Amino acid sequence: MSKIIAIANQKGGVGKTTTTINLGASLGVLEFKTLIIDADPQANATSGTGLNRKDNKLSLYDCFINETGITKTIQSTSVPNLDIVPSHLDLVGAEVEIINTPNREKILKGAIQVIREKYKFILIDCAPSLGLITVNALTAADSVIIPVQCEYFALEGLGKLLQTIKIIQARLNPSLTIEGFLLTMYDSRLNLANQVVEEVKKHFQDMVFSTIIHRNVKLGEAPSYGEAAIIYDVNSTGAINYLNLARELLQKHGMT
Amino acid sequence: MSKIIAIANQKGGVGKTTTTINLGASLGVLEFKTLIIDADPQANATSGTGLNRKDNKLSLYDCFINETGITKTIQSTSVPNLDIVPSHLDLVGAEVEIINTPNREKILKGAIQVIREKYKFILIDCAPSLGLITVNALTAADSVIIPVQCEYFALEGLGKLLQTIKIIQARLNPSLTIEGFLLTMYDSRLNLANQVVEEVKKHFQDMVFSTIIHRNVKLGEAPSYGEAAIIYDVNSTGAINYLNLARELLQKHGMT
Ligand SMILES: Nc1ncnc2c1ncn2[C@@H]1O[C@H](COP(=O)(O)OP(=O)(O)OP(=O)(O)O)[C@@H](O)[C@H]1O
Ligand SMILES: Nc1ncnc2c1ncn2[C@@H]1O[C@H](COP(=O)(O)OP(=O)(O)OP(=O)(O)O)[C@@H](O)[C@H]1O
Ligand SMILES: [Mg+2]
Ligand SMILES: [Mg+2]
Repeated sequence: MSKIIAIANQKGGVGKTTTTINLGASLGVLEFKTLIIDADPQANATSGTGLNRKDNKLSLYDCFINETGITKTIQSTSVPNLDIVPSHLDLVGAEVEIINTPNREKILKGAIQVIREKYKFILIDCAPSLGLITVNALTAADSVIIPVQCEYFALEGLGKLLQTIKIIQARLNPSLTIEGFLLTMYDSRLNLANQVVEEVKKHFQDMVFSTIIHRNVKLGEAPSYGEAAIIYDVNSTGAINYLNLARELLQKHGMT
Repeated sequence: MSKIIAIANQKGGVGKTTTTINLGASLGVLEFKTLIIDADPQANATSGTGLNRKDNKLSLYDCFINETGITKTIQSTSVPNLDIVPSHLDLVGAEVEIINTPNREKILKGAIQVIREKYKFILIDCAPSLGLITVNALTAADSVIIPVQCEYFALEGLGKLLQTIKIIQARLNPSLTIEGFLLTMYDSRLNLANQVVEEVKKHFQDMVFSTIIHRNVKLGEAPSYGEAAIIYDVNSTGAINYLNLARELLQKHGMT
């Protein structure tokens, strides 16, 4: 039975896509069959894993709008044991197109059922929004990883995100849990970063992953080659941080 | 007659809010009466200028939903000549609420007319999305500043943004122009950053502001005090960069 994890935070640029790609790649390298679902119309996870965004191939858009079976959209990546359901720019229109569909929040949950058995982990990369596609992701997910950039504005948005998660738990997905808060782009030389780490650990205590993702230029360079950091530069701090995150996640669920 | 400029890019975390606050503050300090409109439900521009987001005061939400006159929502900031129309978390629901309103894309344009004469500049901070509120901002604006973070993913999204701007120009706002592309979070020590700068300058040539905003921790610290960088630390690189940007903008329009 697979574990479905949404990677979500409506604050932009906090490391959602970078976390999805690199946690997914780490799980793949550790031989856990993993699927990334790119639920962001920007399709950064799609291009960051080496696929061409403008390809005419099927994407998540087709699952929402044309009721295409999700299996048909799945493509392999350059990482062993890692597949992806690509996104497409048209997904930005899907939110309006499904507004009057019955059970519009549960479309993704329904679509994923047929492939749950094939993967150990399914990671859903969300857009920087709390719109209908992200609601679909949180409704389909067993848990959610919340990347928190070590910046001031990133702290501010957490209240609203937790409020939305509570609403989803109450109305759409009672079993949704918070997998953890993941501190990202940490630079130990900056007071601001250290203050944010302290604040998040004080508020959320053992819900905060002990693995912290440091600011590391290799994590920024890797997607321009369509690669995960573990493929682009296996010895980089970024690759090592995400490998540690994968191990921490596996340990937590007794899967190592 | 005021100049209305939208600060937009659907890519998250590229420096939209930081640009709105600090360009606004620089114009205010140079004695050009300026208004910030916070069109992002995250309300980062609201808190970054020292207002309390959870206040019960009127916000942009009321202009969209309750047809409240925008004048009633305007609050002053700690910066001379700088006012703000605050945002509110409820704005996230406004996009669905106005879906069936006639001329739903022109609500903000209509609301702004009554105050155009009072300000030299009106800056609209957009959310990381191309939804209806951002479309309202682009329809109301004379021009748009596009912050481009010196990272790979930031380049990818530009095509979609330019496509959306063309559609807005064709259907809703023929006089919309691109004020310029603003390179942000530039770190001259990183190859990646230098490559992005080169790429953007090659593609967009004289549409790129010559002022480049360098990565500077003071720009990240200032909002936690509710201040613009020019107030928080006037000698910081960030404050100087944005003051130069304001001067470049004024020179371009013969207003110095
Ligand atoms: N730890 C890190 N060190 C250095 N750069 C990073 C790190 N994590 C992410 N980045 C870079 O920062 C930028 C923002 O990260 P990313 O795109 O993953 O965030 P996001 O939350 O997915 O953004 P969006 O809200 O637009 O979806 C990207 O250019 C990415 O390459
Ligand atoms: N030049 C800079 N140097 C250092 N930090 C910066 C700089 N510009 C912005 N930041 C910080 O980076 C983060 C992202 O910037 P900001 O919030 O302004 O981006 P945004 O595009 O408005 O994000 P969103 O898409 O969520 O609205 C913030 O925490 C901000 O303080
Ligand atoms: Mg992303
Ligand atoms: Mg912002």
